[in-house]
Amino acid sequence: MHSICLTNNKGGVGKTTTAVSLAHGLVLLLRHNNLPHRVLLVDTDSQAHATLLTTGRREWERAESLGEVLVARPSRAGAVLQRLIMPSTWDEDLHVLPGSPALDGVNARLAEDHGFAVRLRHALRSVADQYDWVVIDTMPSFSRLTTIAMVAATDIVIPVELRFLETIGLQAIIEKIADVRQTWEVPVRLTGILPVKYDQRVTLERENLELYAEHPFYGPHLFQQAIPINVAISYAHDACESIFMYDDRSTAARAYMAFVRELIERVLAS
Amino acid sequence: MHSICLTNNKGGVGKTTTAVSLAHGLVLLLRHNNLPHRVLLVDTDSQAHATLLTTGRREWERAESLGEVLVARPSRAGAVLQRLIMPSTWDEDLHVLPGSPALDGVNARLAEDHGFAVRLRHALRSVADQYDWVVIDTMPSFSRLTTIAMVAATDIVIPVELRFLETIGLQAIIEKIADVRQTWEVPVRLTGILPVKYDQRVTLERENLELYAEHPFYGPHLFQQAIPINVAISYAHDACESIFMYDDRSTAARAYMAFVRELIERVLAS
Ligand SMILES: Nc1ncnc2c1ncn2[C@@H]1O[C@H](COP(=O)(O)OP(=O)(O)OP(=O)(O)O)[C@@H](O)[C@H]1O
Ligand SMILES: Nc1ncnc2c1ncn2[C@@H]1O[C@H](COP(=O)(O)OP(=O)(O)OP(=O)(O)O)[C@@H](O)[C@H]1O
Ligand SMILES: [Mg+2]
Ligand SMILES: [Mg+2]
Repeated sequence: MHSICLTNNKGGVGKTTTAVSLAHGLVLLLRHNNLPHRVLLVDTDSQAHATLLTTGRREWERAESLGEVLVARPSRAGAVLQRLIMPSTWDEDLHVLPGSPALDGVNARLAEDHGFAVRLRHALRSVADQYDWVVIDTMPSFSRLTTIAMVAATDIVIPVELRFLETIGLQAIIEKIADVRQTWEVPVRLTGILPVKYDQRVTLERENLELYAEHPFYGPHLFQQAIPINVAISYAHDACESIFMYDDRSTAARAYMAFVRELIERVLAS
Repeated sequence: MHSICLTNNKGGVGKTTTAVSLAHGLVLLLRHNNLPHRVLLVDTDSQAHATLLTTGRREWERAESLGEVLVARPSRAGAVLQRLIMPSTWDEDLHVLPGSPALDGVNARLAEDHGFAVRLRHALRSVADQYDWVVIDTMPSFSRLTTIAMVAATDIVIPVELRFLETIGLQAIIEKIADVRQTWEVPVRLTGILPVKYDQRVTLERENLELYAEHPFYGPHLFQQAIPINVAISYAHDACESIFMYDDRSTAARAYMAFVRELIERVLAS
């Protein structure tokens, strides 16, 4: 079971958009190639946007979410997780472990829980025979929930925008990953950096993309296909549809599919 | 002393861009009208982007920041605050109380501090005779630091984008403000909602703006002037300059100046 965590503490850089597109894209591409394609999307953000887009669920008062898994007794967590998983409205082979506003309170409670970091990793073992891939969306901050998401992952992908405020924080994220690997002794690796919301008409963005491509460390990690800024994404979100459902010939859909393909290659190659 | 807090738990919606533009715009407009124009910008975000843009400071390891004020003994906090304030590189009448990565640790520590919510509000009293306006930038989450920022404010402005994920969370922010007023018994009010990064070529965004304008509660709170999406903002940030310094005839500069004018009117009228 491969677990891909999308993370970046900068806000609004397309973590959720990438997480839901990757989750659905994995099902479609793997199914097309007759490979195992049962995917679980895990939402660790109290804003629960990944949950909203893939299930339409807006009952903000409902506590049933990943939060309950994290506060359950460790021996019960796997059973709780299985009970809370919901089907998506996008595909029968895409399921969702929902986020909810209750996660804010859970994040605070985890302060007293010394074993907090491995809670999701361990709970996911109970469904290792039911899913082939897991995709984990995170909140825009280095919170305990984000640590939990990173520790539960085998692979991390960092979506990045090609603008000043979005580029200066990348090193901190890379150091956070190294930190997590060391502190919690888990083999999670940085599998790639994905440029998103890329507007190639803007000289500054083209220059930043080139700077990344030439960088000795970032360069080799960059995915080939930057995800272009594309109004189809806004419309897909508005309809609570995946970009592949809304318009699979849009530039964003084609770019995300190329990314999914390259990610699968990198993951299966390692 | 009027204190304006920019807040929205959604990431990347222009909180920082609005905070720094407002801070500099206040100095320029008030000075031009021979009104008191000493402004203090307070950065409550561990990413410290407002600090970076207005001071050029990137020494991420430095702990000197708002964090020290919040953990100081209450009787010492005012003196600590005064010692930590830095001049901006933008204008002699714009000063900055910097943020830093240390704020993440401070946010966690505040869990044990029952009086945490009023720490900034009280510390700011020690500089009430030195500044006429305070602008407070916040992180993309309802953390203790965000609560501290709201409690320290007289006025709250919510920057909003006109897209699906950005619109569904607005009600939660409004409820959070009501929550803060009640829990901490402070008179902070929602002074307005500012549409930002507005792309009027996108039908969906025009429709969302109209929906807001017609909404019985949101409508009256909307500022007249939506801030348009404008590449000048990306270039201004890249140069660590204010939009007024970079290109005061850009559509974003003119829109932000109109916003500053309308905000001053609303604040002084109340
Ligand atoms: N390729 C794209 N083209 C156009 N708009 C996009 C694209 N990718 C994302 N967006 C839009 O950008 C906004 C932010 O995206 P998203 O919510 O996925 O980011 P995020 O990193 O998850 O944000 P947060 O930090 O708040 O969790 C959304 O309105 C989304 O519709
Ligand atoms: N009017 C605008 N036109 C074009 N780009 C803009 C505009 N306003 C903001 N941006 C860009 O959008 C991105 C996000 O803006 P900003 O960092 O100010 O948002 P934020 O809400 O403070 O983000 P965070 O939640 O991470 O703190 C930045 O790259 C900024 O340059
Ligand atoms: Mg998100
Ligand atoms: Mg910001």
